[in-house]
Amino acid sequence: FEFTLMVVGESGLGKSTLVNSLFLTDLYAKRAPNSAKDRINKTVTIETNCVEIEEKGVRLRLTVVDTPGFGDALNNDKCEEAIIKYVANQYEAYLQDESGLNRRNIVDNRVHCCLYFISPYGRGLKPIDIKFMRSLHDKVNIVPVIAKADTLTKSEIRSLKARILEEIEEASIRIYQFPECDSDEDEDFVEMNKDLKESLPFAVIGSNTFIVKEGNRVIGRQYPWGVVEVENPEHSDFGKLRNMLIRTHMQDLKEVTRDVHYENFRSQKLSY
Amino acid sequence: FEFTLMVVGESGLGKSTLVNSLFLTDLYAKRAPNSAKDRINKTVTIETNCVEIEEKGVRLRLTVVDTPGFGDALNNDKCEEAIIKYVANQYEAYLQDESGLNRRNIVDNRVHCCLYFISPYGRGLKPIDIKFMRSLHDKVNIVPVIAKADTLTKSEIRSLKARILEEIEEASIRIYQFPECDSDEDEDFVEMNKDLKESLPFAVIGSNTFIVKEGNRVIGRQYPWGVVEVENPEHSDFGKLRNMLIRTHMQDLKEVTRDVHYENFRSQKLSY
Ligand SMILES: Nc1nc2c(ncn2[C@@H]2O[C@H](COP(=O)(O)OP(=O)(O)O)[C@@H](O)[C@H]2O)c(=O)[nH]1
Ligand SMILES: Nc1nc2c(ncn2[C@@H]2O[C@H](COP(=O)(O)OP(=O)(O)O)[C@@H](O)[C@H]2O)c(=O)[nH]1
Repeated sequence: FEFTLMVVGESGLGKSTLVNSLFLTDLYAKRAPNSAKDRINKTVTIETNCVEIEEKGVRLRLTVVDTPGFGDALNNDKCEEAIIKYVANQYEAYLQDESGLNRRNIVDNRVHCCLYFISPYGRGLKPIDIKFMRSLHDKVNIVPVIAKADTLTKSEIRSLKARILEEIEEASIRIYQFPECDSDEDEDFVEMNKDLKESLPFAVIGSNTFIVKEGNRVIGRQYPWGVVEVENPEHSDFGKLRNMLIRTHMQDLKEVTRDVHYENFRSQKLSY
Repeated sequence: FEFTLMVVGESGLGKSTLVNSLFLTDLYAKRAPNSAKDRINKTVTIETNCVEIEEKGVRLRLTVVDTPGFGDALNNDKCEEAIIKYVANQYEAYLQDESGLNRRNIVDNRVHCCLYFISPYGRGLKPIDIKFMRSLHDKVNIVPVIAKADTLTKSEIRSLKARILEEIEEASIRIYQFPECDSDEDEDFVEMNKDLKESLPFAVIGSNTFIVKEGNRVIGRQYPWGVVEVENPEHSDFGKLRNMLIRTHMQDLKEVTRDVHYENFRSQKLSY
C-alpha cells in the first residue's frame, strides 16, 4: 500500500505539527527555523519524507511532500509554479514506467491528496489561496483545511467555513468531492459521510505535546485559561480529517488520482 | 490634548478589535469584509477616524489612522509607500502652518505612534515586517505588538518575543525606546518602567465581547476549553500597552515625534 500526501501553506501554520499528529510520527526532525534574512530570498522548494505506518494491521508506505517557502516571500505571484512542476513530474515518471518493459514494479509517487492550509486570520481566502487552488484543482485532489483552529471561537469557525465555501464556489475552484454513497450502504456510513461533507473545510488543531487533564493523558495545547484537546470533537475536526484520510477515503483519493487527474495528464500529453 | 495613533498590519490580525478595546469605543463601525476578488487588486488606502475620549478627567482628541490593504495583495513589495507619504504629508502640513501667520491655532495631525502588528504564527519577522519597519523607523515612533496572542502558549510567547527582538537588532531597526528614568523618580515608577521594557514586544489580545465568568463580567473570548480575559495580566500584555499609550508614555511619544522625527523632516526639507 502506498499513499502520497502533499502539504501546502504559509510557514508557521502548523503543517508539520499536524502531519506528525495525524500519523503519530516524528517525520519532521526539528528543522532549524530560517533566519529572517533567508526568508526574504526564499523560493519554494520541495522536500519529501517517507515513513512506514501501521493502521489496524495494514502496513502503509506514506510519503509526505512538504513545500517550504510557499507564500513566505514579499512577492508570491509565482510561488505555485514549483509545485505544479513537481506534480506533473510524478505523472510523467509514472507514464514512462507504465509504457516501459517492467510494468510490474512501478513505484507510484503520484500525489493522491493535497492538504491546503488556510490561515485562520483572514476573512476568508487570500489572493494566494485562490491562485494556488485554481492552478492545481485539475491536477490533484485538494482538501482545504482551516489551520490553527484553536484561535477561533465556535461562531467564528462557523462563519469562516461558510465564507470559504462561498468564495471557493465564486472562484469556480473544484476541491475534492466525497463520493455519493451507494444505495446499499449501511445507515451509519451514510450518516458519517453526510456529517463529513457538512464539516468541510475541516478546522484542525495539531500538537506534539501530551498534557495530563483530570488524570488522563491527552494530546493538546496548554493555555493559562484551559487545555485544548486535539482529538476532542468539541474542540476541532482533527478526528474527522484523520478518519477520512487513513480509513474511509484513502482508496477513493487514490482512484480519483488514477482515473481523473492522471488520465487528464496522459490525454493532454498524448494529444500533442 | 491631541494624539494620533496609526495601526499597521495584515488584515484580520485584530487591529480594529484592539483599538476598540484600548479606547472602549466603537471606532470601526462594522466594515463589510471585502470579497475575495476585491482583495486581489487591493492597494493600501489610509482611513482616519476621530473620537473624543475622557481619561481621569482629561479630555483627549484621539485620531486613529488605519491602513486597510497593507500586506493583503499577492505582491506586497511596494505596500509601505502610501504610508510613508501620509506620514510625510502630515509633517509638511505642520511645517506650512508653523511658517504661516496663524501659528496659534495649528492643528497637529502628525502621527505620534505607529502600532505595528506582527503575526503570531510566523517564526519571527516576515520580510514585509522588516521592510516596513526599516523604511519608517526614522520617521515615526514604532511600537511592535504580537497580535492575537491567545494563539500562543506561554513558552511560545517567550521564544517568539526573543526571536523578534533578535531580528529587530539584526536588521538594525530602531523601534521606540522607553526613556531612561531620572535618578529622582520613585521606586515604583522605575520598577514599572523596567517591567515594561522587559515585556517588549507586547503580546496583545483584543475583544469587544463581555463574558460572565464566575459571576464577574470580563472582556474576553469564549472557547470550549476556557475564557481568555483581555485585561488579565496572566493572559496578555494588553493592560501594559494601554497604560503605556494612555497614561505613562503618551507625553514622551509626542515629544520624540516633535523633537526627533519632525526635526529630521524639517532639516532634510530645508537643506534642499
Ligand atoms: N495555536 C496553535 N499553534 C500551533 C498548532 N499547531 C502548531 N502550532 C504551533 O505553531 C508553530 C509552527 O508550527 P509548525 O508545525 O512548525 O508550522 P509549519 O511551518 O507550517 O510546519 C509551533 O510553535 C507550533 O507549536 C495549532 O493547531 N494551534
Ligand atoms: N484569537 C483572536 N481573535 C481575535 C482577536 N482580536 C480580534 N479577533 C478576531 O479576529 C477577527 C478580525 O479582527 P479585526 O479586528 O477585524 O482585524 P483587522 O482586519 O486587523 O482590523 C474578528 O473575527 C475578531 O473577532 C484576538 O486577540 N485573538
